Amino acid sequence: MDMVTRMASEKPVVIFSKSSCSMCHTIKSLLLEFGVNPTIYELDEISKGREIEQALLIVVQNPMVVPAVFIGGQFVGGANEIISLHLQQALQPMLKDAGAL
Amino acid sequence: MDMVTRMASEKPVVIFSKSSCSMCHTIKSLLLEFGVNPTIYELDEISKGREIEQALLIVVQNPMVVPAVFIGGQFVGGANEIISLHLQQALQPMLKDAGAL
Ligand SMILES: N[C@@H](CCC(=O)N[C@@H](CS)C(=O)NCC(=O)O)C(=O)O
Ligand SMILES: N[C@@H](CCC(=O)N[C@@H](CS)C(=O)NCC(=O)O)C(=O)O
Ligand code: FES
Repeated sequence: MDMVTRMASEKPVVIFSKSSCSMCHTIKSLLLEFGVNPTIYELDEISKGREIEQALLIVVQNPMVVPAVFIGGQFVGGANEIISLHLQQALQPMLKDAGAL
Repeated sequence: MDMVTRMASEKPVVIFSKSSCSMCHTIKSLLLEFGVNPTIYELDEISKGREIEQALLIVVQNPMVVPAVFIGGQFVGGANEIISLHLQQALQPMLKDAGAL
């Protein structure tokens, strides 16, 4: 099991982010507003940041890796996906199923 | 005259950006859609990038420096400001006055 998969399965909601990125800030805020307690990894601040970024490239399949949101250990997507799910009222059910709410 | 002020006064529309930043991408696209021909500096790609970023910190007065948009040599703001002006229908007149349209 790779590093990202392991970290993502440790908590119901895991967000890989960068502290310098306003799009990541928006998604973190959105999930916090739901009352979820997301586990946030700021890749530009933590010591293993570069290594995690490399592993994320494989999971996300795109050089634009942040934000990367995992719910219930599953990769859900980036900002676009999270916002779409939210607009479709599909995000809350997903969070409930994962035991995050 | 500092580096940023000099670069910003060379062209009607100057955008300081980072190629890795999707918010910058949105603002670049918005201005391109107006038919403006913006001069874009990707601070993460050009050799003087770090130096320009330092100078920008002073102009922008905020560590969140990109995107930084200058119209007619004047600092207009970041993504929020540009989008607000656009929604208020105030962006196009500003671009016309600067000779960008
Ligand atoms: N479509 C993606 C776009 C993500 C994106 O463009 N991420 C940028 C930051 S805004 C990124 O990861 N850039 C590469 C980097 O920062 O190393 C989403 O909706 O999340
Ligand atoms: N309120 C600003 C936010 C700008 C912002 O947060 N910029 C981020 C990138 S999204 C930044 O400059 N981070 C520092 C860096 O990349 O060095 C705007 O509307 O433009
Ligand atoms: S780095 Fe600017 S939006 Fe992500």
